[in-house]
Amino acid sequence: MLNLENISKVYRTDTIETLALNTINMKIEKGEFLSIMGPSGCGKSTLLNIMGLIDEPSEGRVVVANQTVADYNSKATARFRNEHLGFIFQSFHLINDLSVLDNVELPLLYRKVSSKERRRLAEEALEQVGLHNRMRHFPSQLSGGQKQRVAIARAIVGRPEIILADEPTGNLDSVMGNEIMDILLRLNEQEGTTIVMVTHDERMAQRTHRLVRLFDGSQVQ
Amino acid sequence: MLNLENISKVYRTDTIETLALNTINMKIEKGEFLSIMGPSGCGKSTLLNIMGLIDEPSEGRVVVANQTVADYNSKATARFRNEHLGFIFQSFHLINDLSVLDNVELPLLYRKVSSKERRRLAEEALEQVGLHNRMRHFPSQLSGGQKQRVAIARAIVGRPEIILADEPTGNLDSVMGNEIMDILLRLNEQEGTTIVMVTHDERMAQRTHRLVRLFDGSQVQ
Ligand SMILES: Nc1ncnc2c1ncn2[C@@H]1O[C@H](COP(=O)(O)OP(=O)(O)OP(=O)(O)O)[C@@H](O)[C@H]1O
Ligand SMILES: Nc1ncnc2c1ncn2[C@@H]1O[C@H](COP(=O)(O)OP(=O)(O)OP(=O)(O)O)[C@@H](O)[C@H]1O
Ligand SMILES: [Mg+2]
Ligand SMILES: [Mg+2]
Repeated sequence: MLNLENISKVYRTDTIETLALNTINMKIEKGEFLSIMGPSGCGKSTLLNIMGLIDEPSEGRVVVANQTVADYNSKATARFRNEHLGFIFQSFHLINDLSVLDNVELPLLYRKVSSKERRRLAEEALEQVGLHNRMRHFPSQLSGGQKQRVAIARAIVGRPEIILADEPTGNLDSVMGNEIMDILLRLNEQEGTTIVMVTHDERMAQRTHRLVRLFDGSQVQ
Repeated sequence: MLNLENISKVYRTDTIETLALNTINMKIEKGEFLSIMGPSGCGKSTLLNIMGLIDEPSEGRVVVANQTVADYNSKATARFRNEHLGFIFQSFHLINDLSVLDNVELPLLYRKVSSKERRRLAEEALEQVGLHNRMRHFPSQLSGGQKQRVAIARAIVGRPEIILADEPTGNLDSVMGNEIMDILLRLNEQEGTTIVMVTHDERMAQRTHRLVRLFDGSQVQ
């Protein structure tokens, strides 16, 4: 479903060149639930951003649904992202000027969904993460873990085929973290959602199909 | 050293009133290392902000070094904060326009410290958190956990008497998380730094003197 072939990523600042990813080769099967672990700064978010077609590799190619991604800035790539991918960002990226409810409805604006139906689906996703009672709040009025849960609701509301989750439980207590894992596992088992999850939490990783470890931009063991 | 007497905090939005803290009474002794745990949204950050004189309670009083805090906006309170408190925020709050090094030097601008000495102390703090090689980076060029570590370096650089740490290891792998705990424990044991740490990680909490649990704004057991 998702093929990374010889992926490398270099970041350059005025003074330093960082090889964030070094010749990564990975296949992700449809319906798989994969974890990615590794030390802080080792390339996990960079890898997820490339899988999510948000960022372009310096070398190598990304093949999604048998098509090599040619132009990361094209409308076609943007449309593919909107229609097939759900992303939970490490720093949430909620829109501060929009209410919690409007934030969660966002992915559905790209669909042919009535505003009534959009509203219903968004409220349902907020119910799942325990935040229906905060739907009129604005992000600045939420706790850290509540922001994270809104980001999760936004990623699942459109039932995307692929969910890319960058440390989705980092700001949550273990009870809530396990509830989020239950939601993701349910999507994976019942709807066949392919999930790639970056986590620092060994216990969460153990609940998934496969674990990939990164170190200094390379896949290890 | 730090007394919270009958502290309550209410947040009001257009539609909802939240009792974030409900009659909290706590004493924090000089040199203590205290952990605070509890579910997402239960009031931990609010409690830490009130301890740090960043936020004002709706009811009750905060007594620091035997003085009741009267005016949270006064120069005197601001000066006290700068001179005695180090804060690690849950969302880091790094200055995006400043380099990593300049971010870490910030707390020292309030001291009578030469720019040469400021630079030396900042580089040393960055060494401790393993980020000396990123000192010319800007926050947008850092990974999530690297941002967290810069925030930690900034909080410890001035050797403040009290450190308030809001989930300082949430974005870090367990190895790095334990290294950060080692730094905090060393400050506590060798320099007598008083530390109040919010964490979701039971293992980190077990390494501290005392654990306080919050639930729905109240202290439990
Ligand atoms: N500015 C605000 N306006 C309205 N409600 C707020 C505001 N700030 C916080 N709250 C509410 O107060 C409660 C406590 O928030 P707080 O940030 O202290 O929780 P927390 O325990 O730190 O949570 P987390 O573990 O998720 O970081 C939350 O339910 C939150 O929605
Ligand atoms: N825009 C950028 N410019 C320069 N360097 C960057 C940039 N973005 C990331 N890096 C560097 O690339 C490396 C990998 O970053 P990445 O965010 O992928 O790490 P990570 O594994 O997600 O870390 P964490 O667990 O801390 O979130 C880091 O060392 C970081 O400093
Ligand atoms: Mg990351
Ligand atoms: Mg918090």
